[in-house]
Amino acid sequence: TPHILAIANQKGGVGKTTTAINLATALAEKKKVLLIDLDSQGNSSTALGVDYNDRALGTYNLLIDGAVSEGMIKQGVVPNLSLITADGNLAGAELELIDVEKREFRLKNALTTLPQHYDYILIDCPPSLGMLTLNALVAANGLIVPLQCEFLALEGISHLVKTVTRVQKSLNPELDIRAIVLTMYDKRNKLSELVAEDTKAFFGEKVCKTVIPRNIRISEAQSYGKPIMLYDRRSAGAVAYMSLAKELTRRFQ
Amino acid sequence: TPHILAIANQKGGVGKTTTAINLATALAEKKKVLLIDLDSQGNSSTALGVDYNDRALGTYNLLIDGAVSEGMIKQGVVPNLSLITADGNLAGAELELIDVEKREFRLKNALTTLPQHYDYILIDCPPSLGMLTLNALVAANGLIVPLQCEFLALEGISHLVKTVTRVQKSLNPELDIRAIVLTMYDKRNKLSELVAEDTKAFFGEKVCKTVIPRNIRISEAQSYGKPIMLYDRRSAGAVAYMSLAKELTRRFQ
Ligand SMILES: Nc1ncnc2c1ncn2[C@@H]1O[C@H](COP(=O)(O)OP(=O)(O)OP(=O)(O)O)[C@@H](O)[C@H]1O
Ligand SMILES: Nc1ncnc2c1ncn2[C@@H]1O[C@H](COP(=O)(O)OP(=O)(O)OP(=O)(O)O)[C@@H](O)[C@H]1O
Ligand SMILES: [Mg+2]
Ligand SMILES: [Mg+2]
Repeated sequence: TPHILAIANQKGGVGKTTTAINLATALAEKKKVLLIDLDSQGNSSTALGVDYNDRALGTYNLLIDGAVSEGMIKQGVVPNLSLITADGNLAGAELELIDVEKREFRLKNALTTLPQHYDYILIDCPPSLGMLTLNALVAANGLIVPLQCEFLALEGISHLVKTVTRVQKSLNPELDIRAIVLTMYDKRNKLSELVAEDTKAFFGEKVCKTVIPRNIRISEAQSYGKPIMLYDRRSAGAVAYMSLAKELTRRFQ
Repeated sequence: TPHILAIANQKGGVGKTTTAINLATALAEKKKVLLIDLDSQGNSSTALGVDYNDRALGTYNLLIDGAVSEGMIKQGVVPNLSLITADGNLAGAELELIDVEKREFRLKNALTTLPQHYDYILIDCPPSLGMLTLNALVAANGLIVPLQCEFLALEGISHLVKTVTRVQKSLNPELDIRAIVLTMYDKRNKLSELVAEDTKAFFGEKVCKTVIPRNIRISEAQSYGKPIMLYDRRSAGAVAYMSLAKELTRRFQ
């Protein structure tokens, strides 16, 4: 069965999308990967260069129809990486799912209709713990938490952990936090170091040894609709995400 | 009547909370200000030093009870600045408000029960365009949009503008975008400059002349529960937010 990994953290701007697209691309060098954009901002779709007018069929339909349909999966946006896109419609799904039977299982059940096998399915979540993220936590067998090395970002982690525990008890016993990924680490900034130390003290081995540095080439790549490996493979950002992919592949053996 | 300003942008991590607390503190040097933390992360409450156990009565109660009650407003967290706090409960309010009559007007109506007059009421919004942010857009007479100088942040602005237009037509004709504040501007980074230029070309005069630079003292201050003016008044961050307060006060004359 595939590794289904939710990339989630309700704190905004911590690197969920950046981790989702770059980890997916790095994993796709050796494995078959599907990325699901579950955020109505559609940032994963944008950062992989999919034009706004080219997203007619996407995650909104997957949830509302409850199944994959022809043309929904954009094959090979990057070699071995396929994508289900998102756009503003997805914001409506939160409300539309309220009255649906077993609403938290919508995504999990829809993924059983995938026409082919993937080694990894990554889900880029919005900055909230609402119905969409809940669907991701129920569909996933593991959670990757990008954590920006900032004080406010660390504050919110206990809330995320409580939500995961609740989901484990009532909706998905398989779910566990597989990895905490420290992002936007700035070695000139003492606060980065303090947050990293606090996180390691709290989560121990779950914290990845690979730390993602703040690297301007990462956001430049996004403005060209490319993952960092394809934009500048020798940049600190690309090297870090490739090392993260290696570390996680070993972990998941 | 007070200036009621929503600080909103569905993109995460763009500086909504940082702008809310520091602008509120700078305005409070001359005016009476109330800050409402409308985000269940409770980051505004944390960044102003209010302990998690000290938030028993807050914005959740304001919305669910529909009125201000004794002890809900924390007076003088900073001289002339009062605060209504938020905690994890607030996440439940999104769902609880679904079946309520005139659910979008809940905050607007509750604010009519304020026991005293304020010159400014600022509302720190969560990173979404859900029911909480909608309540803020209906209660407000103006919107301040913090915009991080990054490509993905600019992408989402048209979605916000469409939402504002819809709210103006159907729920709050008074609402308009009063100011766009460029945040985390890094002069060494070409992308910052490009985003700033694009924003000025699109929004013209609405873009504040004051640009908030990336300044590590800003996040350090938050780890001590203080606004930047009280942590390091001579820092680039403090100077920028004081200049922003002056610019906006002139604008709102
Ligand atoms: N390591 C990094 N170095 C420099 N910039 C980065 C890095 N990681 C992310 N960024 C930039 O920071 C911003 C926030 O990152 P991103 O959008 O991936 O976060 P997010 O958690 O997905 O945000 P949201 O909560 O809105 O979904 C983006 O503009 C991105 O380009
Ligand atoms: N000008 C700045 N210079 C340096 N760091 C900043 C600046 N403004 C904000 N930050 C830091 O960036 C992070 C994101 O800012 P903030 O939390 O205010 O954004 P937000 O839009 O409120 O996020 P959310 O979407 O989660 O509510 C915080 O850790 C904050 O300390
Ligand atoms: Mg994102
Ligand atoms: Mg905030």
